[in-house]
Amino acid sequence: MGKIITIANEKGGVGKTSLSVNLGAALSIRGQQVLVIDMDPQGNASYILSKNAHDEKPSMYEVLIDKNRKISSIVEETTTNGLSLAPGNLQLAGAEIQLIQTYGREFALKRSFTPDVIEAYDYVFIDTAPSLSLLTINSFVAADYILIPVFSDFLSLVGLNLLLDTINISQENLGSNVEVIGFVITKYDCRENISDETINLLKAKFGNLIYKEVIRVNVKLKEAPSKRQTIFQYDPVCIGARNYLALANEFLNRMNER
Amino acid sequence: MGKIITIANEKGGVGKTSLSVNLGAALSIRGQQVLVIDMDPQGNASYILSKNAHDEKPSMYEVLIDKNRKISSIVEETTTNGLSLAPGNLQLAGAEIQLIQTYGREFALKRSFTPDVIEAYDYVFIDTAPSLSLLTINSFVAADYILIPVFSDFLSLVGLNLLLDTINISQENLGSNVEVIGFVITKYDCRENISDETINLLKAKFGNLIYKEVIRVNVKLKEAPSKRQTIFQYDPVCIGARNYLALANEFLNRMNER
Ligand SMILES: Nc1ncnc2c1ncn2[C@@H]1O[C@H](COP(=O)(O)OP(=O)(O)OP(=O)(O)O)[C@@H](O)[C@H]1O
Ligand SMILES: Nc1ncnc2c1ncn2[C@@H]1O[C@H](COP(=O)(O)OP(=O)(O)OP(=O)(O)O)[C@@H](O)[C@H]1O
Ligand SMILES: [Mg+2]
Ligand SMILES: [Mg+2]
Repeated sequence: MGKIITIANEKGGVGKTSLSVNLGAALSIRGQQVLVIDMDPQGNASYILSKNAHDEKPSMYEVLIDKNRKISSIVEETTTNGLSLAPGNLQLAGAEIQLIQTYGREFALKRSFTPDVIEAYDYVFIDTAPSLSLLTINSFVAADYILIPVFSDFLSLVGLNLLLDTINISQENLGSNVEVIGFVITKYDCRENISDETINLLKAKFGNLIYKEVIRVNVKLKEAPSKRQTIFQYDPVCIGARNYLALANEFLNRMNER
Repeated sequence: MGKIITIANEKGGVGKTSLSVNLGAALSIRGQQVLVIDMDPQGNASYILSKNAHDEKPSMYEVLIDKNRKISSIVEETTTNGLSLAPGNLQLAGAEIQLIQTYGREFALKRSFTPDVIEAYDYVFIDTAPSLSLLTINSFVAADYILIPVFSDFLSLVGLNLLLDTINISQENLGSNVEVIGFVITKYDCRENISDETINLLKAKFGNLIYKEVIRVNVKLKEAPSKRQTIFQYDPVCIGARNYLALANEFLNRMNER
C-alpha cells in the first residue's frame, strides 16, 4: 500500500522541487517504486524528470478536471529506474479557477487516487506550488503525510505558522487525516551563522520532527536542473548526492517506525 | 506623479521581497519618497518594514474588499525616512477567493490608487506572491512598470515565458499599459559557473533589459530580515548595501531616460 507524501511550503524557493525529485530518485536507488506528481503550474519537477516536453500532452490538469481520466493514463517513465512522473504544466493554473465553482473542490486530487495507483508504488511524492492555493489544499487532503522543506534562512521560517494553520484547517474542515511527518533542511551552509541560528529555532519549536540529515549547500544541486537531471545522474559522488542518499535512509527508518 | 512598479516572478525565492524592500530603501536614501505595498499573503515585506505586528490592523485586504477604504488609511511610516509601507497579511489569501466572484475583479487594486496616493510618492513598489494569482494580476493591471528579479540559477529562468505570457494577457484582455522595464539579478555568485551561464542566457534573450548592476550573494542580505531591517540598517557598508545603492542609481538613470 503506497504512502502519499505532499511536499509543501508556501515560502518560495526553499527546495520543494529539489526534495521531491532527489529524495524520490534516492528512494528508487534504494529499490523503492516511486511516483512524483507535479501539482505546480510552473512544472519544474516535470521539466527535470520528463523525457519530452509535455505542454501538449495530457497532464494533471486533465486528471483534476475530467473525472474519467485516471492518473495512470498520464504517468510516464523517467530516465531513473523505479521513478515515474505524473506531469504538471501551466494549464494547472486554469484548473484552480475551474475547480473553485465545483462541489467537493478540495477532493479532486483525492478522487483521482484509485487503488491501482496507490498499490503500484511504495511512495508517491506530490510537488506543490509556493502558495496555499486550492491545488495545494487538494494535495493536503489527498495525502497521508506532509514533509516540509526549509532553507536555513530566516524568511523561510516566518510563514511556517500559516502553513501549519492551513494544514489544521484541512484536517478539521475537510476531514483529512494528513499528518506532518517532518521538516527537512534542504540547504545548509555551515559557513553562515544564520544557518545554525535558524536550525536551533526550528529544533526548539519542532524537536524530533526536524530530520537529522541535512542537505548541504552544493552548487551541483543548482546545476543539475539545467541539464534536466537528478543529482544522481548529474554527479553521483558529490556531497549533494550523498546527503540525499543519507536522507533517504532516515526517511525509510522513520517510515518503518510508524 | 508617482510611478507604480510591480516586482514579480512566480518562481519562488528569487528576491522579490529583498528587491522591493532594499531598492525602496536605497531610493529613499537618494531622496525619493517611496511606498512599498505588500500584496503577498506571506507578508514578508511587512514583517521586515512594519514597526508593529499588523495581523489585527487593517491592511491591503480591507483596501481590496471595501471600496470606501483608501490606501492612505492603512499606510504606516517605517524606521527608514522617506520609506512608507501599506502592509499585507494572510487575510489577503481570503481576498483572492472573495474577489473571484466580483465584476472587474482584476481592477480592485487599480481602483484603490486614488490621486492622493500617487502624488504623494515618487515611486510605489508592489511586492507580490510567488504565483500568477488574481492578486498578482491585480498588481500587473495597477502598475505602470514591472521589474523582474531573478536568481542566477537555471530554475528561475524556466518560468519566465509563463510570466511574460501572463503579462501579455493583462495588456491584451485587460487593457493595461504595463511594461516590463527590466530584469534584476538579485543574487549573483561569481564563484559558480552556473551564474555566468544563466546571465549569458538572459542577456542573449532580453539584451539591454538586463540591469547592469547585479546584487552579489551576500550573507548579510540573508541575515537582515531576521532583525526586521533593511540592508542599510543592518550593515550599511557591506557589499549588499553598496550593490543596492548602485542599483538605485541605474534605476533612476533608466527612469529619467524614459
Ligand atoms: N542544497 C542546495 N544547494 C544549492 N542549491 C540548491 C540546494 N537545494 C536546492 N537548490 C537550488 O535552489 C533553487 C530553489 O530550489 P527549488 O526550485 O527546488 O525550490 P522550490 O521550493 O521548489 O521553489 P518554488 O517555490 O519556485 O517551487 C533551485 O535553483 C535549486 O537548484
Ligand atoms: N544577494 C543575496 N545574497 C544572499 N541571500 C539573498 C540575496 N538576496 C536575497 N537573499 C535571501 O534569499 C531568500 C529569498 O529571498 P526573498 O524572500 O526576497 O525572495 P522572494 O522572491 O520574495 O520569495 P517568495 O517567492 O517566497 O516571495 C531570503 O532569505 C533572502 O534574505
Ligand atoms: Mg518548485
Ligand atoms: Mg517575497
